[in-house]
Amino acid sequence: EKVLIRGISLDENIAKISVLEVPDKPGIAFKLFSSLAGADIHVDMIVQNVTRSAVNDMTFTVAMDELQNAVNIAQEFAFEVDAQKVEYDKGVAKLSVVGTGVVANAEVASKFFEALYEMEINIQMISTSEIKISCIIDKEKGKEAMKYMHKKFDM
Amino acid sequence: EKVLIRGISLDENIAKISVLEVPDKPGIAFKLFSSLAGADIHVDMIVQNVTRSAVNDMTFTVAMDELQNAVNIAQEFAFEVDAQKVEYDKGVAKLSVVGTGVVANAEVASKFFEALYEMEINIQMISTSEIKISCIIDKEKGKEAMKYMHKKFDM
Ligand SMILES: C[C@@H](O)[C@H](N)C(=O)O
Ligand SMILES: C[C@@H](O)[C@H](N)C(=O)O
Repeated sequence: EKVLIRGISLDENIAKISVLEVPDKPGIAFKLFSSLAGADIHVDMIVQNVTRSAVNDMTFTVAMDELQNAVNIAQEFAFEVDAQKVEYDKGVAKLSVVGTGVVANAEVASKFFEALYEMEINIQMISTSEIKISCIIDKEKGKEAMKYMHKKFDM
Repeated sequence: EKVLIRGISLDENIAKISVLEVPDKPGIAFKLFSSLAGADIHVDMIVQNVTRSAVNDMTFTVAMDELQNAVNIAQEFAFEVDAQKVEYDKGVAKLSVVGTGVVANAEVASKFFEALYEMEINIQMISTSEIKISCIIDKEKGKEAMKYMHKKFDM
C-alpha cells in the first residue's frame, strides 16, 4: 500500500482515565459511554485491549478541562459495575502520525516506534486507524518527541 | 462537534495476535513492528492499553492469509523479550463506524456500543481515531451486528 505521510501532531491538552477491572461482558462499554454522553463529555480516544479473564480495563482520553467531570462519571460507573478502581493521569500527551498506509506499511509504524525508542520514551498506549497511529506518552517529553519525529520523517 | 456518519463497515478477513506480558519499556514496540516490517507483514490495527505493572500486552490484527507468518514473527519476538506467550484468534471480525465526530460525540459511541449490547455481543477490543470507532467482536456475529447497526443508525 502506498505510503504518504501527511503530518505528525502532538496533543498536550489531554488527560487519560482508566476504569480498571470492569466485567468483560456485553453492556459495559455502553453503560460507561452513555453516562459520559449524558454529561456532555467529549471523548478524544478510547482504547480497550483483549483480556484473558472475566475482567478488562477501559481507557479513554478527554480534554484537560473535562477531566474532573469525566472522573466523576467514571467513578460512579466503576461503583455501579463493581470495577476495581479508576485511575487518571494529566501528565500525558498524544503523539500521532497521520497518512495513508501508516499502519498497513509496518515500516512506518516501526520507524515511529523507533524514534520513541531512540528518545528513550516509553509508549503507554497505542491506538490506530488505517491512516493514523497515536501513542500516549509522558507529557514532559511531548515537544522533544515531536521535534525528533519531524526530523526522523524529514518533515 | 458536528456528527456526520459516513458508513458502517465489517471486516471479516482479519485475525488477531496478542503478545502477552512484554516488558513495558522503550524499544519493545519498535522491536516487534520492525520484525513484522522485515517480514513484509501488513498490519491492520494495533492496540495497547496502559499497564499498572512492569509488563503489558500488545495486540495487532492482520489479514487471514498473513496470520501464519505474523504468528511466527510474534513468537520469535516473544521469546527474545521474554514475554509470557503469544495468543491468536481467527474467529474475530472488526466492526466500525466512520464519520466526523463519532468519538468526540459520546452519543454516537454510546449508540454503537448500545447496539452491540442489544445483540448481546461482547466487545473484545476497542480502538478509535477522531473519525472512526472499531470494535473487535466474535466473527460469527459480524454479519448480524452489521445489519443491526445499519438499522440503528438509519442507514
Ligand atoms: C469491557 C467491555 O467492552 C465489554 N466487553 C462490553 O462489551 O461492553
Ligand atoms: C509495550 C511497549 O509499547 C513499550 N512500552 C514500548 O515503549 O515500546
